[in-house]
Amino acid sequence: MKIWATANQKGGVGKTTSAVNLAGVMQKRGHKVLLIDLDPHGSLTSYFGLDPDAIQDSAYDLFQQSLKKTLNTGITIHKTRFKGLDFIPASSALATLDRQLGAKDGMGLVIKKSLLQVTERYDLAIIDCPPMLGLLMVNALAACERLLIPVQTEFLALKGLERMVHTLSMIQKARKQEVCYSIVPTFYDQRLNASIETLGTLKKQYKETIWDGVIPVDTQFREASQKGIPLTIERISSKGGRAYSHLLDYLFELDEES
Amino acid sequence: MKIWATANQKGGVGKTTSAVNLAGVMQKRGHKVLLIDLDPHGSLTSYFGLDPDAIQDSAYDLFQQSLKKTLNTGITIHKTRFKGLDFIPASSALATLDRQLGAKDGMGLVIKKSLLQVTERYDLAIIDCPPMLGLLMVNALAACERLLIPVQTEFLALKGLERMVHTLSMIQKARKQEVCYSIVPTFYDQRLNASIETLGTLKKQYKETIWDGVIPVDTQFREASQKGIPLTIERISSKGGRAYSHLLDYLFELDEES
Ligand SMILES: Nc1ncnc2c1ncn2[C@@H]1O[C@H](COP(=O)(O)OP(=O)(O)OP(=O)(O)O)[C@@H](O)[C@H]1O
Ligand SMILES: Nc1ncnc2c1ncn2[C@@H]1O[C@H](COP(=O)(O)OP(=O)(O)OP(=O)(O)O)[C@@H](O)[C@H]1O
Ligand SMILES: [Mg+2]
Ligand SMILES: [Mg+2]
Repeated sequence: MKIWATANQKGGVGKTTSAVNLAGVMQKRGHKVLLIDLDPHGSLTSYFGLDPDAIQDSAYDLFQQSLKKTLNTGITIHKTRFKGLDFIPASSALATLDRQLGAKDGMGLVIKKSLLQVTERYDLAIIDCPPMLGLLMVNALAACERLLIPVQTEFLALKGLERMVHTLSMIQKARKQEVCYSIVPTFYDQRLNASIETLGTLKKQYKETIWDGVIPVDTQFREASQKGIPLTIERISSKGGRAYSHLLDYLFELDEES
Repeated sequence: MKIWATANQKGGVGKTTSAVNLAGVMQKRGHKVLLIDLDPHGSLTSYFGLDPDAIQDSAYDLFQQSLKKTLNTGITIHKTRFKGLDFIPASSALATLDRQLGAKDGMGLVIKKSLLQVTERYDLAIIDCPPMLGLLMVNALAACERLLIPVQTEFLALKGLERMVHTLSMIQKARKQEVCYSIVPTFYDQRLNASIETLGTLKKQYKETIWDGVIPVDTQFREASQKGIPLTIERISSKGGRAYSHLLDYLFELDEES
């Protein structure tokens, strides 16, 4: 099983949209894919019709089991109505973990250890992160082999990305672990100078790690989330759907090379 | 001095854009306004040309001074190039506060106490929050008289808002404090069903607290952030500029009534 994560401290850049739509492409191609929602706000969980405030079995339980060193009764995985696409929902209680466990040792590997139980059952797992640098993102970094960083093609996003990449390398040094990362330009609008110029700067500054395509602005993403169907499942031929399909091909090629 | 805050756990809904552009309207009308950036990611700080990683005097120092109980040497306020519009920048170190201070008593009033020093100098202060429920948002809630909740007019945003309002009332009960809140519909796109329907639902569910206008989708917001000039200062007659000008009028009227 491949393990990817989508992360960026900046909010609203397309982390959840990327996780959901890449999973959609995998499902459409007949693969088995697991999504993990580590965002206490639970956009991915709401997308598939569950309520992060009322959820019983969620990613939060994985942390509680690890804390109480109870025998891990096994992760509870929820099914979606799309065959082969399952998920581990978020609970709003995840928001308390930093205060409770932030300084405790060993809590950075909870997700990595939990996913070991399901490596045989899925081809790909994608972890969706909240927009903050904390225990939840550290867990996703430790668990994944590739980190996807969606970056909105607008000026302020550049500043935030430098910091993000800087923080990543610090965490990696401390963990003596090598995580590959890929920068995914999102909300690309070819009518906007801000978008065109930012993309140019991103390609120069991150030559090796940036994807050579873009996720365009596409209003159908919002319409799709209203129906709870990933755009790549509902209409793979849409602008946004095609872009995520190309992104998946690129990422698989990249994994093959490394 | 009036004190407002912009908050929502959902990322990318227009918290920073609202704070910056409401401040822009105030500046254009000749008032004195102070912005406070409590987001460790520091979009507002980057907007005005400073680097949250390299900043000397920031909102983080207010927490450190309170922790060490050192005589508060006074907040350091930075000027922007817009006369009458000043700000207290964020430092990326704010991200460590939840782990360091989360459970300590009395750390919820740091910002409220700090702002007491400047009430004579400004007509309005607006606090920009990070997209998470934690110590920083609790500080903003305790300090403000009115909370602005930008809500993207899309389906998933509805789910998140219910949780947000629920969390607010819990915090208020614990603090025995009444904070008025106003819901501000953002990214409104009249061509989209998802947008029109969500706005309809929002108006029904939050009749008393929702603003009767909308902030439309306007590509000029991104162009403005590239130049570091609030759209309401650069071009108040733009779609987005006019909308924030109307919002400010509405909020001032609301404050008069209560
Ligand atoms: N390429 C796109 N074009 C247009 N709208 C998009 C695009 N990608 C995402 N969106 C919309 O933008 C909003 C934000 O996207 P999303 O929730 O995926 O971002 P996020 O980074 O996961 O946010 P958060 O920081 O809250 O986790 C959603 O309403 C989504 O439907
Ligand atoms: N009404 C709008 N129309 C079009 N673009 C907008 C609008 N409001 C904000 N934007 C753009 O959307 C992006 C997100 O806005 P902003 O950073 O203000 O959200 P936020 O809620 O502060 O995000 P965060 O959760 O990271 O703090 C920015 O690039 C901004 O320029
Ligand atoms: Mg998300
Ligand atoms: Mg912001």
